[in-house]
Amino acid sequence: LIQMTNIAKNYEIGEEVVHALRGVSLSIEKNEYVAIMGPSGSGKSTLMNILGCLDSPSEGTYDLNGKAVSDMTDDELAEVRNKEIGFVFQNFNLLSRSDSLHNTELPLIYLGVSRKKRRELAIASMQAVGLGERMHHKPSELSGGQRQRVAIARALVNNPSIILADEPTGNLDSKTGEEIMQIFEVLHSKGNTVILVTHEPYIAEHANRVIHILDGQVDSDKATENA
Amino acid sequence: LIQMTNIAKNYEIGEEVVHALRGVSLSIEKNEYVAIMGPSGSGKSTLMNILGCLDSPSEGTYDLNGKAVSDMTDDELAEVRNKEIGFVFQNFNLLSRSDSLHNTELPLIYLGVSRKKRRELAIASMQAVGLGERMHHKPSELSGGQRQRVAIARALVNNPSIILADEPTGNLDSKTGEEIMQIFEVLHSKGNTVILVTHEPYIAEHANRVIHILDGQVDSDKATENA
Ligand SMILES: Nc1ncnc2c1ncn2[C@@H]1O[C@H](COP(=O)(O)OP(=O)(O)OP(=O)(O)O)[C@@H](O)[C@H]1O
Ligand SMILES: Nc1ncnc2c1ncn2[C@@H]1O[C@H](COP(=O)(O)OP(=O)(O)OP(=O)(O)O)[C@@H](O)[C@H]1O
Ligand SMILES: [Mg+2]
Ligand SMILES: [Mg+2]
Repeated sequence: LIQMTNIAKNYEIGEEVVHALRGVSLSIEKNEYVAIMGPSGSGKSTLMNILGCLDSPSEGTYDLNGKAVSDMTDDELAEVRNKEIGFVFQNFNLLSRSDSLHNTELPLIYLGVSRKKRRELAIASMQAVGLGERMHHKPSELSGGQRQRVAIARALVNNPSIILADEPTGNLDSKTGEEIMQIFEVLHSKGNTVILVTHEPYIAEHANRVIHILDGQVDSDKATENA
Repeated sequence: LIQMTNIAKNYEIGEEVVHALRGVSLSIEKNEYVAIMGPSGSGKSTLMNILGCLDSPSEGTYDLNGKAVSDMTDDELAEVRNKEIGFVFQNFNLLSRSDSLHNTELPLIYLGVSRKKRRELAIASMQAVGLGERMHHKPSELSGGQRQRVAIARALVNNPSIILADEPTGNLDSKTGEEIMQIFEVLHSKGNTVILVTHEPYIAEHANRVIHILDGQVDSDKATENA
């Protein structure tokens, strides 16, 4: 499904170059459940953005479903992103002027789903993350963990086959966090692929494989007891 | 130091009223170390914003240093906020167009500290949170956990006597999180008061008292083994 070879990512700021990823190689099969861990600033979000086709590497190759992402046109990339991938951003990335229902519907608007169907799917997704009572609140009218859950609802509304979640429980108490993990568990049991970044060991325990990133490189890549 | 009696906070959205806090009474002495926990959406940040004089309650009284906050003028409130309180926001609240050094200096600009002294104090604060190499990065050029640490550096730069930190480690791996907790530990040992919101039990263990909030009310308020 996913094959990365020698992926590097550099950011330039004035004269300075930050080597956020320095030669990452990994492959992930369909229906794996992978946790990515590592210190703050080690390159996890940079890796997730490249996995999710939201950013391109400075060097290296990335094949998705057997096709080289670097050879895809913008339209093909957008189609992969909208149809196959659900992305939960670390900073939520919600539209501040729209209420949570409209934020959740967003991926379906890109896919041309009818208004009535969009509404139904978005309401179901909001209820699944426990926010049925907060559908008409704007992001500034929600708590931190509620905003995070809108970001999760939006990522799952188009029934993606690959879920990429960057620190999905960072603002959630353990009970609410476990409810979100149950959602990922169900998606995984249905044959989908789940890749999440976390710093919380009890979250990583749900995965069947843990990749540790250190200073822009893969430090270890091991199966867990769940494998 | 802090005395709250029957604090209520309501938010109105159209016809709907959200009772975010429904009668919270608590008192906190100087040099206590308090952890506030509770489910997502239970009212913790709302309580912290009122404690930090960033928002006023709908009902109830709040006395700070023996003075009623509701009787303070805007200038008096600004002085308390800038001189005595360091506030770490759950969503960081950084200026997106300024680099991290300038963001950290901000409280000192309000206090009229000289440019040279501001620079020195802000550099020391950035180094204390491990971001000496990221001083000229803007927030969008930082990782999630690095942005969080800039928010912490900014809150501590004016040497506040009351530290209010809302989920200060939500985006940090446990090692970096422990480094931040060491900073709070040192501040506490110097006689300052630390009040933090967290959902991580290993963070709450640093405190000598844990207040559980449930549905806008105090559910329990107990000393920990550290007390
Ligand atoms: N500006 C607002 N307008 C309307 N409702 C609001 C507003 N801000 C917060 N709320 C609501 O008030 C309740 C309490 O919010 P608060 O941010 O205090 O929760 P919290 O305990 O900090 O949650 P979290 O752990 O998710 O950060 C939530 O249900 C939220 O939807
Ligand atoms: N746009 C950018 N410009 C310059 N440097 C950047 C940019 N984005 C990220 N970086 C740097 O690249 C490194 C990796 O960032 P990344 O966001 O991938 O880390 P992370 O592992 O997700 O960290 P965290 O756990 O704190 O979220 C960091 O040191 C960061 O400062
Ligand atoms: Mg990150
Ligand atoms: Mg909060």
